[in-house]
Amino acid sequence: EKVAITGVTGDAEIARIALMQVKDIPGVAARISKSLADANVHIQLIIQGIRHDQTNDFSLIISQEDAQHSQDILQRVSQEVKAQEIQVDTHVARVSVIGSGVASNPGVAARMFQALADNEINIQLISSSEIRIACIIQEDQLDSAIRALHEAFDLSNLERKTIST
Amino acid sequence: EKVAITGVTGDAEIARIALMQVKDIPGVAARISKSLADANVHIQLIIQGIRHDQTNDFSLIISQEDAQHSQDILQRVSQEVKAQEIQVDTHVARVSVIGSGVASNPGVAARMFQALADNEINIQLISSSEIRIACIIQEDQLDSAIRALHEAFDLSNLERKTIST
Ligand SMILES: C[C@@H](O)[C@H](N)C(=O)O
Ligand SMILES: C[C@@H](O)[C@H](N)C(=O)O
Repeated sequence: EKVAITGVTGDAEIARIALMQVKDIPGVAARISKSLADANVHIQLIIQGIRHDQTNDFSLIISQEDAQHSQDILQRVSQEVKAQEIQVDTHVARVSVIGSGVASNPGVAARMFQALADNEINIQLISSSEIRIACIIQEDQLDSAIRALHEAFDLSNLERKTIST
Repeated sequence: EKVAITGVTGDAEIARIALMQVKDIPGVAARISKSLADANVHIQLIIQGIRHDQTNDFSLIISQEDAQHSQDILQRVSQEVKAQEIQVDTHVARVSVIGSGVASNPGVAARMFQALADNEINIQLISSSEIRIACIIQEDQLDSAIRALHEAFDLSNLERKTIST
């Protein structure tokens, strides 16, 4: 069964910063993102999952070179938003499957996740839209992830550059 | 300051299903998404945040009409992936800001979140990409969210339909 996937992309030049257990009240997401916007830090991905008790985790994907600067900024905000902890990991990579088939074919996500699972690659974060599924994985697994997805989606021309999606 | 935002879209015909505290090991995401793909359920968004002690929460946005059927399917899978709980909420809506300016201008996310905060709208889930930021909010706040974003981004032509992004 052929799905309309146009490419697999990977990027290891990223860092993941997470403010753990911030207050889950209006204004917190604005305060965090404004602090980085004011410093002109480009946020590549924002992922916030479901709340637990009255708190939530707020994860950001930024470039590796912005990691230290962003951590300093967020340290100052963390008090205000009552973050229990700030976790920074620069040893992560993003791997994405892109194409119009993501939306129209429910099997694309399962195929992507299965290809990663078959290669013992644990998925740390997931952010998906109608045309793209992005997974954050360990940086040292990026090459095998791209190879596995290349095979799973039968792609002949592989792209290893980042593209805006 | 003008940002290149092409529209604000909203959709109240959705449901949020979350498998709480699944095992954070390879294969779990594949098992969950495959169970829905096999039943031809279209997953609109997948959001998975950061792990806590070897477990993770796996949130799905689907159409409201798929909610009951999906819940039944996931009940059967939850044992296998050791989900502590399945949370279903059909009283949610998705509001998105879309445009090339999302990527190039770090202030877009802060402006979106601030507009929601100013209207006392709590953001339950966030999934963003380079061209789109989607927030899951309470269904009964969708109209005020769209109005607030319309004002914040100075959009004259408002789109209330869902588009593939
Ligand atoms: C956690 C954060 O997203 C909060 N719920 C807000 O609306 O800002
Ligand atoms: C939780 C789930 O995403 C798991 N980490 C996996 O890789 O499948």
